[in-house]
Amino acid sequence: REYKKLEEITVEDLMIPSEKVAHVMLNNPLEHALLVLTRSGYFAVPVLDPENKLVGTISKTVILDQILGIEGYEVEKLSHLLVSDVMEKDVPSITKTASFIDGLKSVIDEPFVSVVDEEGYFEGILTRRAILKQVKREYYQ
Amino acid sequence: REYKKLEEITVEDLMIPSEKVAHVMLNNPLEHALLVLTRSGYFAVPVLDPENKLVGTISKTVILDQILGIEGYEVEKLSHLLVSDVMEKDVPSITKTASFIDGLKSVIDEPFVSVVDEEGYFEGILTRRAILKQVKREYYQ
Ligand SMILES: Nc1ncnc2c1ncn2[C@@H]1O[C@@H]2COP(=O)(O)O[C@H]3[C@@H](O)[C@H](n4cnc5c(N)ncnc54)O[C@@H]3COP(=O)(O)O[C@H]2[C@H]1O
Ligand SMILES: Nc1ncnc2c1ncn2[C@@H]1O[C@@H]2COP(=O)(O)O[C@H]3[C@@H](O)[C@H](n4cnc5c(N)ncnc54)O[C@@H]3COP(=O)(O)O[C@H]2[C@H]1O
Repeated sequence: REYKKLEEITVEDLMIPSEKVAHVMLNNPLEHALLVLTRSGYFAVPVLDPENKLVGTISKTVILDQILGIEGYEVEKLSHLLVSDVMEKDVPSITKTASFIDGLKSVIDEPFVSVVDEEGYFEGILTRRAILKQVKREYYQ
Repeated sequence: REYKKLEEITVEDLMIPSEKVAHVMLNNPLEHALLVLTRSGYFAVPVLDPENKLVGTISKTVILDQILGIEGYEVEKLSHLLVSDVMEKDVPSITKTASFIDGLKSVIDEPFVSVVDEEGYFEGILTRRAILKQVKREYYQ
């Protein structure tokens, strides 16, 4: 795509759009979340509600903790828990009109941040990789 | 610390030194690796040999796969496996004299890269967070 100056770049230029983001739903059984995480290969993914609003994230760590915590380590018990029971609820988000530097700040402490519109509808994610690749492009300009 | 121009910054300025890096040894039982990973909170850590040379990395994903793959999901069986049985062996590394831009490139596809000396002795890790914080500093100069 055409070269834009760093000051012109917005989160929209760098984000992965929702249709390409692996995610799970609030009310999925934890077992399903495990499937999505293992198949997609990602360590953590966004959690959406039935209206496609962002409600949290879920990671392999949380699932591992559940398995280890369960009496007799019966993984089948995962099917009794829902994503909403164990997901991380207090997750940062950003809008697609945000600037590059705001995007960069948002991924300093998180591997990715979800992109939402004014009403909280999920639009995609901004990853550290996308920010780093943009910095590399800048460096060689 | 004193401000250095980006061209002067080396991996050494940004790395986490080995004494602050959670890691496991080649011959530890997988059960021990799980303990280190859960206690440290990290998703993946370096694996060292008895001489403190870097030999690979191990992640929660690999351990999760083992648990799920095991008959009857008996987590105790983790104690029969060694880190060396399941670790990622082909891992990139970098030296502490490498430049900022080489450091940045090394973490485009990996959350962290291990820092080693000419003989492969482990000296620390370079994380995406350290690179991103440096870029933020630069941006405000
Ligand atoms: N299937 C794959 N193909 C190629 N490279 C892969 C990969 N899986 C992981 N990686 C590499 O490993 C990094 C860490 O992935 P992780 O799953 O821990 O952490 C990921 C994951 O939690 C999430 N993520 C990335 N892409 C996603 C997607 N399409 N759907 C859902 N979540 C995604 O954002 C985090 C940061 O992603 P980022 O790209 O910066 O960083 C990724 C990427 O560089
Ligand atoms: N205990 C903690 N305290 C504060 N923030 C935490 C944290 N654990 C995780 N984070 C945050 O989450 C990011 C991803 O951590 P993760 O464990 O997947 O991936 C980590 C981990 O695999 C490894 N790592 C970082 N510090 C480490 C250390 N002291 N020892 C061993 N491995 C480390 O490097 C990866 C990238 O680290 P990075 O700092 O760029 O990015 C970290 C950091 O921003």
